Amino acid sequence: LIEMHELTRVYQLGPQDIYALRGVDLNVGHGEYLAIMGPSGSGKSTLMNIIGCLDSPTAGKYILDGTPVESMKDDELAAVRNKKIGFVFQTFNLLARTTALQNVELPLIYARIPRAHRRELAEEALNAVGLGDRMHHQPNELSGGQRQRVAIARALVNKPSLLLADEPTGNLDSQTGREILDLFRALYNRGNSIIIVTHEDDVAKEARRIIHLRDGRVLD
Amino acid sequence: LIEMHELTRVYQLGPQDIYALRGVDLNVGHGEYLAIMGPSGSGKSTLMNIIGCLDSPTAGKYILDGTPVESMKDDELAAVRNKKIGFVFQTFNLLARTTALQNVELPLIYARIPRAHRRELAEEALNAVGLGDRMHHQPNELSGGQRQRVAIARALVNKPSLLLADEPTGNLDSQTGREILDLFRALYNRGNSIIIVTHEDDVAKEARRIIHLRDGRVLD
Ligand SMILES: Nc1ncnc2c1ncn2[C@@H]1O[C@H](COP(=O)(O)OP(=O)(O)OP(=O)(O)O)[C@@H](O)[C@H]1O
Ligand SMILES: Nc1ncnc2c1ncn2[C@@H]1O[C@H](COP(=O)(O)OP(=O)(O)OP(=O)(O)O)[C@@H](O)[C@H]1O
Ligand SMILES: [Mg+2]
Ligand SMILES: [Mg+2]
Repeated sequence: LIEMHELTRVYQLGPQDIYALRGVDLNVGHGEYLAIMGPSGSGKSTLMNIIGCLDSPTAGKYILDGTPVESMKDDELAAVRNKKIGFVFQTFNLLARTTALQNVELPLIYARIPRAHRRELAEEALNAVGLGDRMHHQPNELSGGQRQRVAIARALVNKPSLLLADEPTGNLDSQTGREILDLFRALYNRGNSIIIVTHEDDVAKEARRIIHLRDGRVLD
Repeated sequence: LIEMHELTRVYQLGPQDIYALRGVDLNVGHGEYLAIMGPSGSGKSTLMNIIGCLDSPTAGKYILDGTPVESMKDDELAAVRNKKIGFVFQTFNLLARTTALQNVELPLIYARIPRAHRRELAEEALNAVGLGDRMHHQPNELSGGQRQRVAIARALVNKPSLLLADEPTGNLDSQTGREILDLFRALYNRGNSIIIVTHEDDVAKEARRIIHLRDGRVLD
């Protein structure tokens, strides 16, 4: 599913070059469940953004499902991001003046799902993360962990073949976190792929494989 | 230090009344280290915001250091918020177009600390959280855990007598989290008070006492 070779991402800040990723090699098969761990600042979110086609590498190759990502046109990239991939961002990235329900409906709008069906799928996703009684709240009317769960519901609503979750339980108590991990496991059991960034060992052991980043490199 | 009696906080959302806190009683002595745990949505951040004088209760009494908070004038409240209390927000709340250093200097500007000394204290706080090489980055040029650490440095820079930390290690690997908890312990050992919201048992056991919230109430 994912082939990455010598992947490098450099940020230029004034005179300085900051290597967020330095020559990362990574292969992920279809239907895999992978955890990525590593210290704060080691490059995990940078790697996830590149995998999710939200950022491009400075150097190196990224082949997604057999296609080199740098050769994809804008509409092809948009289709991948909206239909194949579900992304739970570390900082949630919800739309502010928009209810939880409308936030979760957004990927379904891109996927041209008809309105009534869209509403039904979004309600189902919010119920699954325990927010059935918070659907019409806007993000500033929700707790931190509730916002995180709206972001999770939005990532799952399209039943993505690749779920990318960046610290998805960082703001959740262990019981609520457990319910979320059960949802992920159900997605995985249906043959989909999951890549989860986490700093918690309990969460990492949900995955079948764990890789460790440090200073922009994968440790052997 | 803190006396709370029958503290209640209700949000009105259309026809609905949402009880975020229902009759909370809480006493915290000077120089205490308290952890608050509870499920997502149980009222922890709401309670912290009231303790930190950033929100007022709908009903009930809050007495801070012998003074009823509802009787404080605006300038008195501002002085308490800026000089006595350090607050690490669950969602960081950093200023966007501002460097890490400038963000950390902000409480020192309110405290009328002269410019050169201010800079020195802010640099020291950023070094203490491991961000000596990220001082001139803006929040969007930092990782999630780095932003969290800027928020922590900003809360500590005034050497507050009451530190309120809402999920301060949620985005940190265990090593970096450990360094932050050591900073908190050092503050506590100098006689200051700490209240920390956390969903992680490892973090909660740093405290001398743990209280549990559920549905806006403190469990006995
Ligand atoms: N402005 C608001 N309007 C309506 N309800 C609100 C508002 N703000 C918060 N709430 C509700 O109040 C309850 C308590 O919120 P709070 O942020 O205190 O929870 P929490 O314990 O910090 O949760 P978490 O662990 O997820 O951060 C939640 O159920 C939330 O939906
Ligand atoms: N726009 C930018 N300009 C300069 N440096 C950046 C920029 N964005 C990120 N960085 C740096 O790149 C490095 C990797 O960031 P990244 O967000 O991938 O880390 P991370 O492993 O996700 O960390 P965390 O666990 O704290 O979320 C960090 O040291 C960060 O400071
Ligand atoms: Mg990150
Ligand atoms: Mg909270």
